[in-house]
Amino acid sequence: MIETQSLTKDYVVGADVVHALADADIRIDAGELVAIMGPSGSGKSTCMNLLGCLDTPSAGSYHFDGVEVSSMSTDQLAAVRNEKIGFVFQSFNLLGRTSALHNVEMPLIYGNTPARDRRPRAVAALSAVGLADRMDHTPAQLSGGQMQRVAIARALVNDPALLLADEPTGALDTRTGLEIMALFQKLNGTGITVVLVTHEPEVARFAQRILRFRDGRLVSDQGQTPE
Amino acid sequence: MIETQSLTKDYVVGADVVHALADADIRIDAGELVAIMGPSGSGKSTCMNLLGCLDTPSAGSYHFDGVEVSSMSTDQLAAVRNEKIGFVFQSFNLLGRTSALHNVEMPLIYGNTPARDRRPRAVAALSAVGLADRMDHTPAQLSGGQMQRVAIARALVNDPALLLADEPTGALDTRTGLEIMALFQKLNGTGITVVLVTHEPEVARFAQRILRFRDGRLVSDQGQTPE
Ligand SMILES: Nc1ncnc2c1ncn2[C@@H]1O[C@H](COP(=O)(O)OP(=O)(O)OP(=O)(O)O)[C@@H](O)[C@H]1O
Ligand SMILES: Nc1ncnc2c1ncn2[C@@H]1O[C@H](COP(=O)(O)OP(=O)(O)OP(=O)(O)O)[C@@H](O)[C@H]1O
Ligand SMILES: [Mg+2]
Ligand SMILES: [Mg+2]
Repeated sequence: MIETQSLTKDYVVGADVVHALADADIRIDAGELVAIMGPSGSGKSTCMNLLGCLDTPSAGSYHFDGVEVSSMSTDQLAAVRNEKIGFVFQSFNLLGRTSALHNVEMPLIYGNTPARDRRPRAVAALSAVGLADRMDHTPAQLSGGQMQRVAIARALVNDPALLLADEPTGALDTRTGLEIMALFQKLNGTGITVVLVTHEPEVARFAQRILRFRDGRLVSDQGQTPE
Repeated sequence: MIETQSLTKDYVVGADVVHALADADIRIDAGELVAIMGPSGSGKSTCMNLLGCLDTPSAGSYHFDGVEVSSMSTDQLAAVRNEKIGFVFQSFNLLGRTSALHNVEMPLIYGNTPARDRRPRAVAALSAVGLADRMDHTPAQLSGGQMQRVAIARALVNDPALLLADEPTGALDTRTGLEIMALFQKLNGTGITVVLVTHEPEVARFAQRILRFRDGRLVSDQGQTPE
């Protein structure tokens, strides 16, 4: 499903070049559950943004479902992002002026889901993350962990084939975090590919494989027996 | 230093009342290092915002350094927040259009630090959190954990007597998180009072005392031997 070769991303800041990601070769097959770990600033979110077709690499190639992403048109990319990928952002990126429910409905609106189906599907996604009683709150009326869970519900509402989650339990207490991991494991059991960035060993142990980054480079790729 | 009685905060959302914090009696003496824990949505950030004089309670009282906070004028509150309290927000609250360095200088500007002293003090604070080489980046040019550390540096730059940190290691890998906790422990050793919200047991073990919240109520207050 995911195949990158020498994937590279550089940023220019003033007179400096930041090598945020350098020469990453990553292969993830459909149905895998993979964890990405590494120190702060080591390139994890940069990598995730490239895998999610939210950004373009400076060099190297990325084949998603067999198609080279750089050859896709703007419309094709938008369709892939909406229909095939669910993305949980490290800083949530919720719409500030609208309710949790409407935030979760957004991917359904973009994907042309019939209007009568949107609310029940959004309510189901919010219930799955324990927020049925917070549907009408705006982000400013939610706790940090509640905002994170709205972002998770929004990523799942369109039944994506690939879930990319950047630190999805970072703002959650241990028990709520484990409930979310149980949900991800259940979705993975139905065939959804899950790639998640985490710094918590408690979360990484659910994965079948751990990719470790350091200073923009992929330094190890180890299988493990998930718990 | 901190003394609350029946501290209560309610929010009205549509036809509902959310009892975000109910009847909290909290006493924290100068020089303590206290951890606050509890499930997502249990009232931790609500409590921190009240302790940081960023919000006013619906009922109950809060004495900070012997003065009832509700009796302070707007100017007195602003002075307390700037001179005595350093606050690390759960969602960082950095100024998006300006550099890390300028973000950290803001409390010095508000506090009338002489212009020639601001840059060296801000640089020192950023170096203490490992970000000397990211001073000129704006928040959009920083990783999640780097933004969190800019927020920490900003909270420390004015040498506050009280540090309130809401999930200060939430976006950090384990090792960087331990470096930040070592920094907090060192500051606490010089007499700074530290109150931090965390969901990570690895972080809570640095505290001398743990306050636990559930459904807006303080349910336990236990001393422990810090490591
Ligand atoms: N401005 C607001 N309006 C309405 N409800 C609010 C508001 N702010 C917080 N709440 C509600 O109050 C409760 C407590 O929120 P708070 O942010 O204190 O939780 P928390 O313990 O910090 O959670 P987390 O660990 O997820 O950050 C939550 O259920 C939240 O939905
Ligand atoms: N838009 C940008 N412009 C310049 N530099 C950037 C930009 N985005 C990221 N960087 C830099 O690239 C490096 C990698 O950033 P990235 O966000 O991928 O790290 P990360 O591994 O996700 O870190 P964290 O665990 O702290 O979230 C960092 O050092 C960061 O400062
Ligand atoms: Mg990141
Ligand atoms: Mg909170």
